[in-house]
Amino acid sequence: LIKMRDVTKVYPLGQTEVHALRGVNVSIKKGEFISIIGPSGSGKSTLMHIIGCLDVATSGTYFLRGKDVSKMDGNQLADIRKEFIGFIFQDFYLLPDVPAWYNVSLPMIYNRVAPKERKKKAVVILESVGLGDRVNHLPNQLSGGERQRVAIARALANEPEIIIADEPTGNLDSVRGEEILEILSDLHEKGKTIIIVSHEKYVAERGKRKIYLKDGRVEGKN
Amino acid sequence: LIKMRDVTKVYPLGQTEVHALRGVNVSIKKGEFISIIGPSGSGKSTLMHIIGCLDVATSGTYFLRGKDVSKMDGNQLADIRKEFIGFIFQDFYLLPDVPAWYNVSLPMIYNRVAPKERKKKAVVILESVGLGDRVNHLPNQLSGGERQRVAIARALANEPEIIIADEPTGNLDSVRGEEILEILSDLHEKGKTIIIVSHEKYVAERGKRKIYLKDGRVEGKN
Ligand SMILES: Nc1ncnc2c1ncn2[C@@H]1O[C@H](COP(=O)(O)OP(=O)(O)OP(=O)(O)O)[C@@H](O)[C@H]1O
Ligand SMILES: Nc1ncnc2c1ncn2[C@@H]1O[C@H](COP(=O)(O)OP(=O)(O)OP(=O)(O)O)[C@@H](O)[C@H]1O
Ligand SMILES: [Mg+2]
Ligand SMILES: [Mg+2]
Repeated sequence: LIKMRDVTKVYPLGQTEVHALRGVNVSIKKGEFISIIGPSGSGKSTLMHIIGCLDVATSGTYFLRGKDVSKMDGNQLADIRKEFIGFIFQDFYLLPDVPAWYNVSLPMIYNRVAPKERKKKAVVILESVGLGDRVNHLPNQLSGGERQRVAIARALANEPEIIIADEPTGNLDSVRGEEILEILSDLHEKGKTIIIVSHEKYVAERGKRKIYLKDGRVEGKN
Repeated sequence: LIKMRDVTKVYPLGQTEVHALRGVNVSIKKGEFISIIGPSGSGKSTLMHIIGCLDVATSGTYFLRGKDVSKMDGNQLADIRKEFIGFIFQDFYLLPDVPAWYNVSLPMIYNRVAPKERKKKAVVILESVGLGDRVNHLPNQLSGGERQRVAIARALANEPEIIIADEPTGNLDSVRGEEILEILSDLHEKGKTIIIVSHEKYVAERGKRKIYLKDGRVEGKN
């Protein structure tokens, strides 16, 4: 499903450059549950953004579902994200001026789900993450962990093939964290591919296979 | 140092209200190291914002250093924050368009530290949190955990009497997390008062005393 070879990512910074990824090889099969682990600043989010077609590599090849993504333009990448990928961002990235249910329904708008249907489905997903009584709250009317759960609910809205979760439990207590892991495990059992970044052991342990990142390189055989 | 009696916080929300704190009694002595623990949405950040004079209670009394804060206006609260309190926000709240060192130097500007001195001190604090080679990065040129560490460095800039840390390790691996805890422990040994919210056990365990919050109430004797 995912095949990356010699992927690098260099960020320009004034007169210098930051080498966030220094030649990464990653292969992930359909239906796997993978954990990406590594120190802060090691390149995990950078790698996740490239896997999720939110950013392009500086060099190297990336075949997703057999197609070479590194040759695609912005519109083609947006189509792929819309159809196959659900992304839980480390910073949530919720629209600030609309209620929680509307944030969750956003991916459904791209996929042309009828308006009434969208709100109904959004409320069901919000209930599944414990926010049934917060559906009309704006992001700034929610706690940190509640905002994080809205971001998780949004990523699941279209039942995407691939779910990319970047530190999904950073603001959640272990009870809420386990609830989120249960949801991801259920989706995994339904055949979805799950890729999770987490510095919390009880979360990273859920991955059937672990990819260790350090200083922009993958450690060990992969 | 901190004495709160029957503190409530009600957020208006359209036609309804959200009772985030329902009559909280909290007493904290100078030099204590306290952990505030509780489920997502239980009122921890709300309580921290009131303790840190960033928000006012709806009712109840709050004496800080012997003075009744609930009677103060915005300017008086800002003066207290400037002089005594360092706040590590759950959402970081860094200025997006200035480099990391400038974000760290902000509290020093309020306290009239000379410009050259400010940058020097800011770089020293950034080195202490492992960001010596990221001092000129803007927030969007930093990883999640790096932004969190800039927010931590900023809270320590003026060596405040009281440090309020809301989920300070949510984006940090355990090595970086322990480094932050070491810094807070050192400040505690110097006599500073530390109040920390964390859902991660290894962080909450550092508090010498724990306050449990659930549904806006403090559980047990306090
Ligand atoms: N501005 C607001 N308007 C309405 N409700 C709010 C507002 N801010 C917070 N709330 C609600 O108040 C409750 C307490 O919020 P608070 O942020 O204090 O929780 P918390 O314990 O810090 O949670 P977390 O662990 O998820 O960060 C939450 O359920 C939240 O939905
Ligand atoms: N836009 C950018 N410009 C310059 N450097 C950047 C940019 N974005 C990220 N970096 C740098 O690239 C490195 C990798 O960042 P990345 O966000 O992938 O790390 P991470 O492993 O997700 O870290 P964390 O666990 O703290 O979230 C970091 O050291 C960061 O400073
Ligand atoms: Mg990251
Ligand atoms: Mg909070």
